[in-house]
Amino acid sequence: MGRIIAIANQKGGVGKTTTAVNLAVSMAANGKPILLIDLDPQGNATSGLADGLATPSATSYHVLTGLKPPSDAVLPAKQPGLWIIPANRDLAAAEVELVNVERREFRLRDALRDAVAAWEYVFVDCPPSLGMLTVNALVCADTVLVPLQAEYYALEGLAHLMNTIRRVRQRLNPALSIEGILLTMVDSRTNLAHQVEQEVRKHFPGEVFATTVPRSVKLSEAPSFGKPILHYDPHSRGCQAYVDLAQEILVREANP
Amino acid sequence: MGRIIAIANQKGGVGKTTTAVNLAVSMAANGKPILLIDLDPQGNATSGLADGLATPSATSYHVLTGLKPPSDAVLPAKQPGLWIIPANRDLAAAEVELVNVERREFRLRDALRDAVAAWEYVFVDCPPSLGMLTVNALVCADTVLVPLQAEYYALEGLAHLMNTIRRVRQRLNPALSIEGILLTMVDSRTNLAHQVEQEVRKHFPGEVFATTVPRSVKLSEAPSFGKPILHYDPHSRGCQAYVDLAQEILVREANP
Ligand SMILES: Nc1ncnc2c1ncn2[C@@H]1O[C@H](COP(=O)(O)OP(=O)(O)OP(=O)(O)O)[C@@H](O)[C@H]1O
Ligand SMILES: Nc1ncnc2c1ncn2[C@@H]1O[C@H](COP(=O)(O)OP(=O)(O)OP(=O)(O)O)[C@@H](O)[C@H]1O
Ligand SMILES: [Mg+2]
Ligand SMILES: [Mg+2]
Repeated sequence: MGRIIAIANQKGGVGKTTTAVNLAVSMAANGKPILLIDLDPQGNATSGLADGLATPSATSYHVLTGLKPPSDAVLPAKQPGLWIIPANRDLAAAEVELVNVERREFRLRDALRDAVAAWEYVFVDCPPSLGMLTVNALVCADTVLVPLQAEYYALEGLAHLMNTIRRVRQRLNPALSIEGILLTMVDSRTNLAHQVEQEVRKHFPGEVFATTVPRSVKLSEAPSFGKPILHYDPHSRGCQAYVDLAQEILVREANP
Repeated sequence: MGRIIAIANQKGGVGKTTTAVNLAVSMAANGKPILLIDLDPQGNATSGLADGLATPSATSYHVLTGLKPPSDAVLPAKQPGLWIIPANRDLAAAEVELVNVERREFRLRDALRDAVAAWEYVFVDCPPSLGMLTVNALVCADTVLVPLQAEYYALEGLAHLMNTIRRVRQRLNPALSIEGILLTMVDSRTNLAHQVEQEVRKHFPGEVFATTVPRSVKLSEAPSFGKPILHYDPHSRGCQAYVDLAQEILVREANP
């Protein structure tokens, strides 16, 4: 049974989707069977892999609300070894619908239960909030990967995110731990990026990945072609960063 | 009675807060009395103006839930002519609390009703979602200013935002119109930025501001000092862009 990794941060635009898509592809390229679940009503992870993707017949909305089993929603991505449960705007309704429902925080966990044994890693791309969708992802996850833009507002929100993760661990998912904090969009020419990196490594020793993702326009161009960076520009620094990140996670897994 | 302008886009990290803070300051510097309402539980607009701000005794949570009148929550910012209703994490509870409440979409509108006559413009900074908080802002607003990062995922979400604005206009606030679409973080060296700008001006003729905001590290440094760009680096291109934007809005207002 694989590990479920939620990719979460309530701060908007920090690189959650870019990390979910490109890390999932890099892991699959390592020969691991990977499932990516798009849990954001924006559906950006789904469109980031649109190239070669069949038209969805069921989405994460159907899975979360129990209307369909995960096997009905899973689609193969173009990258061999990678599958995706897509999302669309219907998912936004789930935020409201789940408010008055039994075990509302456990819906995703209950739906996935035995269905994900076939995959070695399951990544869940979360929306920029700490509402019902992100809480569902945190309750079903083994670990949380936190993309952190090397900027002030993103750093400011980190303490609140960590508190939320601690509360979910105490009340809903005792096994939940931090996979790591990933510094994204790092522009090494600016003082701000260095300051943020120093701050984070000081306050969260041992929890920040050695790999950092540089700001790279290729990463933001790739989604307009529906392609992950590995298929769009495998020689770019952005691509190398996600290949390195996959290695760092796999090496750590092999030598806990 | 002033105009209420909601600054909204469900896509995360597109420059909503940076626009709310710096446009509000630029308008106040033009001698207009301005109110900025922080309606994002992240409280970034509040910390972006932290320099010289007193400790809040009441927040937008109290105003939205009717616990306190707006006059109890309003604080003067360091920029003369600018006032702010601050936010903190308590506001996140309002998303859930409002779900089962009468006239849930009208809470902010009802709370502000006569209280904002003293200000010529009221700006409302929204969170990255289309939930209860953003809907409340759209229902009380006269117009919506849409910051749009010059990137693919942001462009993809624009149609959905425009649909939501149209639905709010049809069902809840017939007077709601578009103040304009503002291109942000424009890196003129990249093709992507030019393509996005061309697309948007083609699909939304007459609705895109002539002013665009360049990517400028000074804009992302300023919040770490709790200062708007006008006080942090008045000679930067980022600052000039928000001064120009204020002018563009005021000139248009004078010559409808
Ligand atoms: N390392 C990078 N270099 C340059 N651009 C990047 C990088 N990572 C992400 N981007 C771009 O920045 C924008 C924000 O990234 P992304 O959409 O992945 O963030 P997110 O956290 O998923 O946003 P949201 O909060 O809306 O879900 C996107 O347009 C993306 O293409
Ligand atoms: N023109 C710009 N140039 C460089 N950096 C910018 C610019 N505008 C905003 N930023 C930075 O980009 C990040 C995102 O901007 P901001 O927080 O204003 O977006 P937002 O839409 O309010 O995000 P959220 O969706 O989380 O509310 C911030 O770190 C900000 O300092
Ligand atoms: Mg995303
Ligand atoms: Mg914001």
